[in-house]
Amino acid sequence: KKEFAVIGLGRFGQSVALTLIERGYSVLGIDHDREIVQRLSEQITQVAALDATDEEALRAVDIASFDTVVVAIGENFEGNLMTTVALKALDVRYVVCKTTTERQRRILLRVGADHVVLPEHDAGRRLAHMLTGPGVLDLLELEPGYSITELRIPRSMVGHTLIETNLRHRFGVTVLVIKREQTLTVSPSANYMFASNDLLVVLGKNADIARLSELT
Amino acid sequence: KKEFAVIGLGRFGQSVALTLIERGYSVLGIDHDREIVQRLSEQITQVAALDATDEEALRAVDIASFDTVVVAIGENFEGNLMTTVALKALDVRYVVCKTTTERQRRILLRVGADHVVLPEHDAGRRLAHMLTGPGVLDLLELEPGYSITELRIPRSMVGHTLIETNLRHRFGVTVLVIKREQTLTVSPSANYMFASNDLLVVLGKNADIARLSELT
Ligand SMILES: Nc1ncnc2c1ncn2[C@@H]1O[C@H](COP(=O)(O)OP(=O)(O)OP(=O)(O)O)[C@@H](O)[C@H]1O
Ligand SMILES: Nc1ncnc2c1ncn2[C@@H]1O[C@H](COP(=O)(O)OP(=O)(O)OP(=O)(O)O)[C@@H](O)[C@H]1O
Repeated sequence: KKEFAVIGLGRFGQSVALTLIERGYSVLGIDHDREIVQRLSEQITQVAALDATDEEALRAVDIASFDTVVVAIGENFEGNLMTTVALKALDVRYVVCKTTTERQRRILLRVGADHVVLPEHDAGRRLAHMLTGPGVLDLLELEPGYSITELRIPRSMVGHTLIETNLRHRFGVTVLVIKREQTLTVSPSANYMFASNDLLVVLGKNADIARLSELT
Repeated sequence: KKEFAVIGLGRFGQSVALTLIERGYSVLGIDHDREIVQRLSEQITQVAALDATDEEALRAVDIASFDTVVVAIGENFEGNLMTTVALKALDVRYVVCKTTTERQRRILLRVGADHVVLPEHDAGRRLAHMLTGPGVLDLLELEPGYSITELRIPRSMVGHTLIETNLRHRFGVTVLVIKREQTLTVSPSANYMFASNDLLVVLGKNADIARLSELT
């Protein structure tokens, strides 16, 4: 089984570590704040209090033996950068970093990070999409401007069939799945009758989906 | 057109405000740090430096005239809570908050928040799902344990048709969309031939999708 290390146990790092453990993996959690390490020692497989920018300290916990190391250090970009460089110098196979801006992301990729995420930036975009599409609940952007979106059924569609609503012609969207209570109907047939508590999962351009979600 | 206010212009708040502006909406950005307000005054429609827990200060910028107010104050939960209570006391129609833990979320909902997001928590879960499914790129969880997932095509499927791979019987997953370069094939036909750079968008149980993504 794969082994993971998570450096930086703030809100994001804790969530990564605890979800990996929930899925049955073992995790080494690292932070330079002894209090945080102490508090999490019961929930994380193994913990260590050290400064991750110190190559000797990383060598001492045999960091290179972990398949994947997540660097979840936030505010201090220099610490984030120095840690990433140290991990690659110690031949860690796969390093994932989190950072704040596109510019920082490019720098981290250039010094060897294998994957970089921008959690607050992505979450902010997702919320803005949800706020500007009234019934939008969640979305997965397949490419810029084109997404799979989960939205509440517009009232005017209730009591009509999928073919009667003519969504493909009127909005250019495809209904992939319909969720009603705990039941999921995949690739619904033309004569599916919509009910008031249906949730639609549709694919299309963000602008077309926003038009559909404004339908009342 | 709808008007938005965003209180707290940290990483998350900025991303919400700037994405709303990108989509053509006007935004009032509020922060008690004058330096941040100064730095963002060119990019955000209107800005104000004030302490959002102060009801008089909120009344002075006519906060109740905004359709939606996002409270993006992080580390200081008390400030987050007092701001939410003040907004609801001033009759703001729709208040969205961000916070860190489930417990804090329940408290915010009880004092009147209309919607609460946990950006770092959700981003951490999403990354952990991606790390434990080798080819997984992104996912939209429709209900706990059941999601739509974007994943790289397993090598052993390349050169075979959809019907030959028999995914529904072997893994219990449905292929909703296939992405190749900039082309999206929705509800692919049985004789679709897979290529090495295809990305699959599949629906199924997280555990079944993880099994599929471990296929080499
Ligand atoms: N050099 C370092 N070595 C080990 N741990 C570190 C180092 N620098 C920072 N950390 C730890 O990383 C964690 C996250 O850092 P920080 O709080 O700056 O980021 P953040 O982006 O606000 O976090 P989050 O949003 O995940 O709560 C903190 O717990 C901090 O103690
Ligand atoms: N009472 C308040 N009134 C107005 N602004 C506030 C108040 N309290 C905090 N803020 C601002 O909210 C912003 C976000 O707060 P903070 O940095 O504590 O959270 P954070 O969760 O680390 O942010 P992020 O992850 O979005 O960067 C900061 O810019 C801060 O100045």
